[in-house]
Amino acid sequence: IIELKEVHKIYKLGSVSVNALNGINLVINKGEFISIVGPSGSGKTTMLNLIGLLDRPTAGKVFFESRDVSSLSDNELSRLRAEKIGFVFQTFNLIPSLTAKENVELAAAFSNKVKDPERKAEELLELMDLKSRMNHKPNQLSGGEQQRVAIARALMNDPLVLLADEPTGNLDSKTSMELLEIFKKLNSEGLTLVVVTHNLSIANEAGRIIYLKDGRVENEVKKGY
Amino acid sequence: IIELKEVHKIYKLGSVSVNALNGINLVINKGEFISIVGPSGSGKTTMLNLIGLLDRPTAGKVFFESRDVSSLSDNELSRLRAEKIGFVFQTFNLIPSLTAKENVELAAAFSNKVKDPERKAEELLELMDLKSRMNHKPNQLSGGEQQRVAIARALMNDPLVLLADEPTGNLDSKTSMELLEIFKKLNSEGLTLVVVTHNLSIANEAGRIIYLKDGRVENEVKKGY
Ligand SMILES: Nc1ncnc2c1ncn2[C@@H]1O[C@H](COP(=O)(O)OP(=O)(O)OP(=O)(O)O)[C@@H](O)[C@H]1O
Ligand SMILES: Nc1ncnc2c1ncn2[C@@H]1O[C@H](COP(=O)(O)OP(=O)(O)OP(=O)(O)O)[C@@H](O)[C@H]1O
Ligand SMILES: [Mg+2]
Ligand SMILES: [Mg+2]
Repeated sequence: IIELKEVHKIYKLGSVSVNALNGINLVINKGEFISIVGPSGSGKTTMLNLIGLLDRPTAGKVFFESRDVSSLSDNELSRLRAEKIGFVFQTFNLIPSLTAKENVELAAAFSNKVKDPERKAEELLELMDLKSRMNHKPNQLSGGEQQRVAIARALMNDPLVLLADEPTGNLDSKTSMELLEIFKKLNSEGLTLVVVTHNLSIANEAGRIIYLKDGRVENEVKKGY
Repeated sequence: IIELKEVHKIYKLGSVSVNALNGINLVINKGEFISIVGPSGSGKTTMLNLIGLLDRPTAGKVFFESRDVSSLSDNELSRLRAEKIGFVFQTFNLIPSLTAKENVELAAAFSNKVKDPERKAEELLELMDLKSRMNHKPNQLSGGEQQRVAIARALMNDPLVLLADEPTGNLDSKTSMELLEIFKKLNSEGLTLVVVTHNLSIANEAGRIIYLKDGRVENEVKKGY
């Protein structure tokens, strides 16, 4: 469903170059549950941003449903992201002036898929155990609550693929395990799932673990089934 | 060194009240290493903000070095924070327009304690393994790198007490353990350390673990020594 082919990403900072990704090859199949792990700074977020069409590679190709994304306009990419990709950001990126519920509802504004955005937003926030916090703005929420709002928002458009960048970084282990159960259930219902995580109990539940180091795939481990 | 006495914190949201803290009693002794754990939303950040004089309680008393902080002006509190308290925020709060090094140096601007801020900022960033990232702005840093800049900044003024709100939420386990070693070394040199964390391998290294639930201390565990 998504493929990275010999992908490089170089950031330029004045005269200095940061080689964030150095030749990544990755095939993500429909319905897979993949986790990406690796040291801080190894390129996980950069890689997830390319998979999620939020950024373009410096070299190499990205394919989404077999289409080379470099041939798509920014508008077409935007549309694809809105309809097919759910993204949970490492730093949440919630809109400060909107409530939790409005933040989640807003995701439906960019696609025509959701019939009753308000009701769906409430259901997703309830799933995330945030029913009593729907009318709080981000700065009236705890770190872990903000993180869960970001997850609810990513699920709003029934995406084909959910990309989650460290979705449990601010959650206690009980809440993390509850989230893992939700992810596994959605995956069993057909959602393709790519989770960047430092939490090895989450990573170990994936069908495949990709180990990143210095912008390269250092190792890949497949589960027995 | 710091004491919370029957502390309550109530947030008002229109007609709704959120009782974030419901009668907290806590004594923090000089040189202790304490960890605070508990579910997402249980009041850990709220409690740390009161300990760090960033906020005032709705009821109850906060004592810093035996002085009742309600008798201090905002300016006096500001001064106390700048000179004696290092705070690592759950959401980093770095200044987007400044580089990592400038962000760390800035902490010295609010007190007269540091002779050579630029050199000290470099040393602290090197300690955090960020030597090659000193001139990056926050949006040119990974999540874990931003977190480490926030930690370096908190150490800039040689604080009496370091308060860290989930300092390893975005770090892989190797980097987390390296940070723990730095914390333990500073604690052995006299730094009082209060760490809010979901990472039990960090929490278990503390001399005392405070378990929070629904804004109350549910349990407290002291280590044998
Ligand atoms: N300004 C505010 N207005 C209303 N409610 C608030 C405000 N700030 C925090 N809260 C609520 O108070 C409760 C405690 O928040 P706090 O940030 O202390 O939790 P926490 O234990 O740090 O959680 P986490 O582990 O998710 O960071 C949360 O349920 C939150 O929704
Ligand atoms: N805009 C940018 N300009 C320059 N360097 C950048 C930029 N964005 C990221 N980097 C660098 O690229 C490297 C990879 O960043 P990335 O965010 O992908 O790491 P990560 O694996 O997600 O780390 P973490 O686990 O800490 O979140 C980092 O060393 C970072 O400093
Ligand atoms: Mg990252
Ligand atoms: Mg918190």
